[in-house]
Amino acid sequence: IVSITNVTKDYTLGKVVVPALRGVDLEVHAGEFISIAGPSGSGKTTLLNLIGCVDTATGGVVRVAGQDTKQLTERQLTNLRLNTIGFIFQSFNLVQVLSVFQNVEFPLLLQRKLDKAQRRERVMQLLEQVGLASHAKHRPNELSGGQRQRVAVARALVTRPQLVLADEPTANLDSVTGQNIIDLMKELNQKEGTTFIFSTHDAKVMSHANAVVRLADGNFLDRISAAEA
Amino acid sequence: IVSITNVTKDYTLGKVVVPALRGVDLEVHAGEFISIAGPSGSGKTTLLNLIGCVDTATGGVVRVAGQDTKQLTERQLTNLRLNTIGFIFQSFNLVQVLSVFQNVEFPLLLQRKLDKAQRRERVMQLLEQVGLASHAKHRPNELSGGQRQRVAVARALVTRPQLVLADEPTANLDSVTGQNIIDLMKELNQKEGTTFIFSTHDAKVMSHANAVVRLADGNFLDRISAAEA
Ligand SMILES: Nc1ncnc2c1ncn2[C@@H]1O[C@H](COP(=O)(O)OP(=O)(O)OP(=O)(O)O)[C@@H](O)[C@H]1O
Ligand SMILES: Nc1ncnc2c1ncn2[C@@H]1O[C@H](COP(=O)(O)OP(=O)(O)OP(=O)(O)O)[C@@H](O)[C@H]1O
Ligand SMILES: [Mg+2]
Ligand SMILES: [Mg+2]
Repeated sequence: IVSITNVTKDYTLGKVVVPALRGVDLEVHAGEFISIAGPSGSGKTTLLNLIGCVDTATGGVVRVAGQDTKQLTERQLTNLRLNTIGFIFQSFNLVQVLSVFQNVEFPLLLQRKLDKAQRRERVMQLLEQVGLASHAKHRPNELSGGQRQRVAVARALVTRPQLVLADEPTANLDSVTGQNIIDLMKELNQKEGTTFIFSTHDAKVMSHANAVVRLADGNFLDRISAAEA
Repeated sequence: IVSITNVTKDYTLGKVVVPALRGVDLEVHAGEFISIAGPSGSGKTTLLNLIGCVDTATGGVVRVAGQDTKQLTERQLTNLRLNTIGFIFQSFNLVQVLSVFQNVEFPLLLQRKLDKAQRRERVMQLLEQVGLASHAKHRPNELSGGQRQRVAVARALVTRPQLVLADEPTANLDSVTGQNIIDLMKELNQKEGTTFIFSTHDAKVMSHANAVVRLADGNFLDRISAAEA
């Protein structure tokens, strides 16, 4: 479902070029549960942003669901992001003026597949699963750090995406709450065949992965599959 | 250096009252390295905000450096925040339009104790210690999540505060980078007698604490000192 070939990403800051990815290859098959690990600044978020079509590569090929993202129009990219991918951002990226309920419902409104009652049922189901049903009317700035993170998780899963990209989804969670989120994702992976690609430092997430891909300084270091670990 | 007596904190959202702290007691002596643990939403950030004088309690007494914070004027609170306390926020709270260097230098400019050359030396020393000397000219939005977190750490330590409040300071860091930050704080604690109060889920941070205070649903649960653990 994801195929990355010799991808590079440079950020240009004035005259300085910051090479965030220096030629990375990655294959992810449908239904896999992959963890991307590596030190702070090694390029994990950059790689997820390219797969999630929220940024474009400087060089190389990024294929998602069989499509070369460089060849797609803005409209096709938006369609891919809305209907195929769910993204949990490292900084959550919630809409401050909407309530928790409205934040999670938002992708369903864009998709226009469900009526109001169906949307309500689906949103409350997700909020229940992440432990925030009693906070549905709160605004993001009225929540704790870990509560905001869980709203971001619920929003990414509400559209039943084929592919979920999760950037440090448990960073702000205590071990019990974090384990609950991991179990929720693992269940989706096993029951619905949802593919998950995580960026994480959390050993609990990595232990569920069927492979851990390590980055260092923008380079692919190695890939250890669970069978070998 | 910190004495909390029967402190309560209620957030009022329209007609709903959210009791974030329901009567908590806490004593922290100068030079201690204390960890506050508890599930997401249990009140850790709320407690640190009261000690850090960025919020006021609904009931009870908060004493910092011997002063009852409820009796202080805004000017005295600002003085306490600037000269006695260093705060590492859970969401970093960096100034987006300033560079990394300017963000860390900012408290020194407010203090007016050092000249430009002294400020430069002090800021670069801290950036070196958190591994970001090469990113001094970057803006916060040009950094990775863990890099932004480390800028927030450097900014909190630059004024050599007596008391450092660190809200999840290693949440976005890989284990090596996180350990480096913990070692830096432990060194300050041992060499300069800086008092540290952490909110954390990271077992590595808790293992350095001389006591772990646990919160659950806004209540004090227990305090386990390292000697007993
Ligand atoms: N500004 C606010 N307005 C209303 N309620 C709030 C506000 N900030 C926090 N709360 C609520 O107070 C409770 C405690 O929040 P707090 O941020 O202190 O928790 P925490 O222990 O730091 O959690 P986390 O580990 O997720 O960061 C939560 O239930 C939260 O919803
Ligand atoms: N918008 C940007 N502009 C310029 N440089 C950037 C930008 N975003 C990231 N970088 C740089 O690219 C490199 C990789 O960043 P990235 O965010 O992918 O790392 P990461 O592995 O996710 O780190 P972390 O674990 O700290 O979140 C870093 O050195 C960072 O400074
Ligand atoms: Mg990142
Ligand atoms: Mg918190």
